[in-house]
Amino acid sequence: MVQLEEIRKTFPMEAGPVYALRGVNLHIKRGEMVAITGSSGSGKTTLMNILGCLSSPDSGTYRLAGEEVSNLSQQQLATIRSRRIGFVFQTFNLLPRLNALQNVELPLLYARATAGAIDRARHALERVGLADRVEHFPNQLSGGQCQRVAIARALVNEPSIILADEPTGAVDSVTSQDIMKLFHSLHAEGRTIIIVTHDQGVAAQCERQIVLKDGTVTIPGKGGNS
Amino acid sequence: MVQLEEIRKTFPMEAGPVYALRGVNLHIKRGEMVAITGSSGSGKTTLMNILGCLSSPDSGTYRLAGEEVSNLSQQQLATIRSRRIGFVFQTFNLLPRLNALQNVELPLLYARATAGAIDRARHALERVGLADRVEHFPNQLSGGQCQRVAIARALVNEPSIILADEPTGAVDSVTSQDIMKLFHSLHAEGRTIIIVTHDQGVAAQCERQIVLKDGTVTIPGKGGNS
Ligand SMILES: Nc1ncnc2c1ncn2[C@@H]1O[C@H](COP(=O)(O)OP(=O)(O)OP(=O)(O)O)[C@@H](O)[C@H]1O
Ligand SMILES: Nc1ncnc2c1ncn2[C@@H]1O[C@H](COP(=O)(O)OP(=O)(O)OP(=O)(O)O)[C@@H](O)[C@H]1O
Ligand SMILES: [Mg+2]
Ligand SMILES: [Mg+2]
Repeated sequence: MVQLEEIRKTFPMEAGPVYALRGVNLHIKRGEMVAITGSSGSGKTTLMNILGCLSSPDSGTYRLAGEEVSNLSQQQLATIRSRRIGFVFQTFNLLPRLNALQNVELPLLYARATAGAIDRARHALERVGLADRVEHFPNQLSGGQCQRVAIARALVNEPSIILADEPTGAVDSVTSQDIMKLFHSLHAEGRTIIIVTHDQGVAAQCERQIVLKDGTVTIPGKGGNS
Repeated sequence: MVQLEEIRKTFPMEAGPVYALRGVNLHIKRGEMVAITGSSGSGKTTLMNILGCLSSPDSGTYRLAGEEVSNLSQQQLATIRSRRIGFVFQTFNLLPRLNALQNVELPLLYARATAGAIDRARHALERVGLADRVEHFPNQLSGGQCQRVAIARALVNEPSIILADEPTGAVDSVTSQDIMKLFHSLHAEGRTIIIVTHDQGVAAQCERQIVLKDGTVTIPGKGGNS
């Protein structure tokens, strides 16, 4: 499903280049639930942005569901992002002028799936325990509530691949467990789930763990760097 | 040092009022290191904003170092905030058009402590492990690096009270331990430290734990609600 070979990403800076990804090799099968861990600054978000087709590597290949992603047009990439991938951003990226319901509805409108969009958005918010916060704007929500709106938004399109960058970082352990139950049930439906996490308890609930260190994979599991 | 009595805070919403704080009683002595825990949405950030003189309660009293805060002028409050309180925000609140060094330097400039400000800012960034990221802008930093810049900025003024709203939420356990070592050494210098956290490991390192539930204190420790 997701195959990366020798992926490199460098950020040129005046003080000198930052080698964020230094040859990442990764193979994640359809329907797997995988954790990506590693210390702060090790390259996890940079990797997720490439997996989510939000940024391009400088070199290396990325095959998504058998297709070489760098051969796809901007239009095709946008279609993949809106219909096949659900992305929970580390910084949530909610639109401040839309309330929770409108934020969650947005991917459905982008995918032209407008029929019943409001009901689907409302249902997604119920699944993350926010039925009574649907009309709040992001600045009227707690940190953990914003995180849950971001999760609801990532799931509302019923994507086949879910990329979650630290989905439990802002919540208490009980809420974290509710979120993991939700991910487990999505996994049971056959979706591929990739979770970046600093929480060992969350990582332990995944089928395997991929560890990033200084921009490369250090514990391969099946199919990482060796 | 910090004494709250019957603090209430309500957010009026079209769908009905949200009673965020429903009579909080709290007494934290000078030099204590205290954890505030509670589930997502329980009122922790709302409480921290009142403690940090960033928002006012609707009713109840707040005595800070013996003075009733509601009797102070805006000017006096601003002076207290800039010189006595260091605040690590849950959402970091870094200025996007300033780099890490400039962001950390800002409280010194506000407090008119401009002599040696750049060196002090650089030193604060070294203490959180970011010596090699001083010229990066927030959008060129990882989530955990932004968190550490926010911590460095809160400490650069050497405040007597440190309010940290989830200071380790975005980092791995090793970095989290480095941050806690830093807080312990600040505590050893006699500073008062109040940490909101979802991490039981962090809460256990504090002298006592105050639990918020639905806007009131449930485990008093010494001096909470009873
Ligand atoms: N746009 C950018 N320009 C320059 N450097 C960048 C940029 N984005 C990220 N970096 C650097 O690349 C490295 C990897 O960043 P990344 O955000 O992938 O880390 P991470 O593993 O997600 O960390 P965290 O756990 O703190 O979120 C970091 O050292 C960061 O400073
Ligand atoms: N400006 C606001 N307008 C309306 N409701 C608000 C506002 N700010 C907070 N709330 C509500 O008040 C309650 C408490 O919010 P608060 O941010 O204090 O929670 P918290 O304990 O910090 O949660 P978390 O652990 O998720 O950060 C939440 O239910 C939230 O939706
Ligand atoms: Mg990250
Ligand atoms: Mg909060």
